[in-house]
Amino acid sequence: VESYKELSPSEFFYRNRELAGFTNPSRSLYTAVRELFENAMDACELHGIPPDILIILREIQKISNEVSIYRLYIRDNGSGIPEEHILGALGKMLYSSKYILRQSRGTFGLGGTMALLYGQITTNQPIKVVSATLRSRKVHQYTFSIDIRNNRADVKDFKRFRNKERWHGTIIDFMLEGNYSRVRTKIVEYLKYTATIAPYAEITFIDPEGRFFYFKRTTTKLPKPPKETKPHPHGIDIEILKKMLYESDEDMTLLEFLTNKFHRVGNRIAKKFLAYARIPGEMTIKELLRTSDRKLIERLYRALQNYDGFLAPSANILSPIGKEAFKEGIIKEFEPKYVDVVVRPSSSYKGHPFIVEAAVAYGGKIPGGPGEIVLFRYANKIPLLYDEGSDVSKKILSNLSWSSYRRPMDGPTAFFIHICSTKVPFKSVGKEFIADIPEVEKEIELAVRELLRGLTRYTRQVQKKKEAVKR
Amino acid sequence: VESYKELSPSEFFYRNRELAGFTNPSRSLYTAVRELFENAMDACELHGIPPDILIILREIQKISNEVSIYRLYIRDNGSGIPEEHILGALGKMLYSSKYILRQSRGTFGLGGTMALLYGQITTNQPIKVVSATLRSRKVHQYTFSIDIRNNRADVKDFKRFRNKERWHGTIIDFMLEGNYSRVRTKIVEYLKYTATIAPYAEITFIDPEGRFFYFKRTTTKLPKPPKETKPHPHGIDIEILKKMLYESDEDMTLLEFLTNKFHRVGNRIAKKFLAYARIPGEMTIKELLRTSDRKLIERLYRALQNYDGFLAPSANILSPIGKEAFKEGIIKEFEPKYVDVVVRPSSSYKGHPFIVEAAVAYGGKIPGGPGEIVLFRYANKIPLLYDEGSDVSKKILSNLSWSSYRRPMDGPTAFFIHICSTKVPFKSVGKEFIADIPEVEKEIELAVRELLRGLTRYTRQVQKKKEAVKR
Ligand SMILES: Nc1ncnc2c1ncn2[C@@H]1O[C@H](COP(=O)(O)OP(=O)(O)OP(=O)(O)O)[C@@H](O)[C@H]1O
Ligand SMILES: Nc1ncnc2c1ncn2[C@@H]1O[C@H](COP(=O)(O)OP(=O)(O)OP(=O)(O)O)[C@@H](O)[C@H]1O
Ligand SMILES: [Mg+2]
Ligand SMILES: [Mg+2]
Repeated sequence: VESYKELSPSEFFYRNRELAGFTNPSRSLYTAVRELFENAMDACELHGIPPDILIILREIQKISNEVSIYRLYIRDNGSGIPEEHILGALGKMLYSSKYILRQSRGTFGLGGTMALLYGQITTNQPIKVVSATLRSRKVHQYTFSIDIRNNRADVKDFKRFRNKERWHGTIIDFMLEGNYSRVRTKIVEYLKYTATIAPYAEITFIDPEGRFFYFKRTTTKLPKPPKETKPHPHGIDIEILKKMLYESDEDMTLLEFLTNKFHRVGNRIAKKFLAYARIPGEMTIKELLRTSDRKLIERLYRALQNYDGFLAPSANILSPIGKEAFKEGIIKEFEPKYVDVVVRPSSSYKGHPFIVEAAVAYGGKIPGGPGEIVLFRYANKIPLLYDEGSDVSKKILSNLSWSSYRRPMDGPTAFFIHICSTKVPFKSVGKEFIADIPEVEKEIELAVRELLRGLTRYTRQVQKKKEAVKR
Repeated sequence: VESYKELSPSEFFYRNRELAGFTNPSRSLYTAVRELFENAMDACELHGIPPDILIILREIQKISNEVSIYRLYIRDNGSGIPEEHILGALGKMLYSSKYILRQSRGTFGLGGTMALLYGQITTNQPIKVVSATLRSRKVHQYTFSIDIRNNRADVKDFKRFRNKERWHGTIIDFMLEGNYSRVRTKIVEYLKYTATIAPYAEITFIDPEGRFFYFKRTTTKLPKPPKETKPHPHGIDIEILKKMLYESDEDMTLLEFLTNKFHRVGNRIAKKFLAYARIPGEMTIKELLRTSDRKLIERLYRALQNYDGFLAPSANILSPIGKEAFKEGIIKEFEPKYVDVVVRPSSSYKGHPFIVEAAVAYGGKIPGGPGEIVLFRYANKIPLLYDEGSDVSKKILSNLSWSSYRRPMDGPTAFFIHICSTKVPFKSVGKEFIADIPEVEKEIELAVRELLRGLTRYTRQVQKKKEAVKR
């Protein structure tokens, strides 16, 4: 006889934490640093603050040959977390400020909480969070554990300080098991690849071996922050439609509903759509919801799905790296002989706008062997360092007809591919690889081919000069 | 200013349903059929019932060129769902009878509910579930919708019938959007690959085009069902340890705790362990939990982690396909000229026992071109048909030194790889590909190499015969 059980979200993700990147001690250490660092970057960039982030990782106790207990301290100068939301944001799974339609690194409402939970289950130590919001007169400090069964924080201590220096930001301080020697390279690469595309960020990392990694900002100019947007008619399903209808003023007409609640639907398009759907624009939401025609909402939904006269989602709500910034970042970090950047026109999938930015670089400090193709992947400005074999960008590079193009063979060639969107099609909550969505695949391939044409021209010019020199 | 929100598990998986395989209409249709079919197979096999499963998929309404609304009806003769658990099992996310330490297809408590939810959000239609448990006098029928916000079922209708024929099993009947033409081949392959390793199952599939696919059983003999087991000392963390301590009788001694609550820990090993850990075996759990030595539980945990004198997890609780059954199934479905099966000795990772069973076949109806390597993957008896590029088995095949072996080049060679475990290391909740855990990778590679040695001998024999014939 089967015995049934219900799990809370924290119990579920705790049991299945390998889905979120918490597999072995070295990978878990990497994922913890990554998730907390991404929270810090979001807290700064989404609010127009040039990021100042300090990460200190100290070895506290050896457990075995390679595994130790570490203390991870991370501080940012971001927007902070309001006092009433601290315990939710970092003590509860599925509690987030990123559940809106806006580009950000965070998306699932899991990462930071998972890192802290991993620390707790491997060390039995409480977690300390200190935070002050912009212009706040107080600094709040919570010491807590996570009650996994009930998905909530269990407060051990709380302090409130006067915010004399008008500091704003967040400090997270906790212990976790890890294996630093096996993942040191990855952690430093992660920070370096972030610095490559975020030259406005100042990042300091002090590692357990006492090494000091400092990525100095080269500009205070931030790219424009992303904006929240409304759903696109092709980005909804019946449940979302019903929710939008129920949350609107019931005296609102369908025409008003379409023009107010959807992304880029103006009067003219709304009227054309209503004619196509054969639904009267003056009908109110109240009438729609109480109609005896049970199929009316479904007809409205099918029509929204099928009508092809809507404007494509606009990309001006996105926050790409930018052609110049991308180029300068690659030049600063890798000092290549040749670099080229392509920014594809914006596109969309399932109502979500996205932009592909890609770069190719050769020479200088590009890592790799002669003729090797090296791939650097980014999604919503997050460097993706694992699971390359499962990623759509790798698949595209592997399937290209390389014989149609030329590249220098005395050193490696690096490709940098960045996708930004209101929803990056990650294949797992660990956010390390991207699904092959046809629209996204198409844009990546077009970008890479354009870069390869430029690289072919460059390679031929270099070849000609060499032959000229020989003669 | 950030706006914070908490999502219920159903809201989270609904928003991120592509993580669970609900991406586009064709893939979603496949995943829905797969998830419900796997529930049916578990309900039969876990209770020693030879499965009789009927699947009817009917097209109800065309929406566009390729996308239609379908009605999916699936019936099994399994153990049924007790009346008080029907709405939880299929109306709530994270409600499951598979959250125990036992091999089964189900593992996350999501799949069936997600399929029904996908149907609801694409058609706005309620779901019907009919079920009767073994020897039950009543048959219960619920018609419900899923309240996504609150993660619970919203009952529309309930009926209770007298179970005159003493039927047992479950019927699920609901509508969903899909694209059958694009995924027909995959659905039929999925059922065929299941039949290959489950010759005791009788499967009937009637598709929207009126085609009748019938996989007749060739035996009523089931493999022994898997058993539930206790945690292994290397399969726990501090939270699990604390939970096990709190749930035990507090007057129990630590010696009794070790021998009663852990997998394969007898008196002798427990005493040796306690000596290693320098913890007195007569100490009671009450004393351990109230000790002023705050570090004692952590010391116990570290010692459990590091002590290497524990017996490896036993595989007799697993339910592999079996060497003979695997061979017979491949012969029946593919009629190959050559087939060989290897069953690796059981191994374990992180305290979870696992067995790798692998087969190679050539000739007959093996699909593919000359010299092509075809891979059929299975995990806990589930055929994995997508995301091969991300799977550990594919990676191993790709990295083999093929030049060291011989295989016939006039047709394809198929490899079948099955991994069964109390916890299959799936990389995503969509259960289509497996992570590269070192212990698992090693066993797969050893199995494949052994198969390749056999195939090499066979290929040379065939070559010799051909040359003899020529002379
Ligand atoms: N350093 C920080 N500064 C400000 N707010 C933060 C910080 N760290 C976390 N938060 C808040 O806590 C919330 C939850 O963080 P968490 O990392 O668990 O999830 P997320 O970032 O929303 O999504 P994801 O799982 O994709 O990371 C965030 O949405 C954010 O509002
Ligand atoms: N056909 C069935 N017969 C008997 N029990 C069933 C059936 N379908 C579902 N159940 C019960 O409902 C529970 C939930 O099913 P669901 O598919 O949502 O999750 P799961 O099978 O436990 O895990 P997974 O997400 O990995 O499939 C199962 O654990 C099982 O107890
Ligand atoms: Mg986060
Ligand atoms: Mg299931």
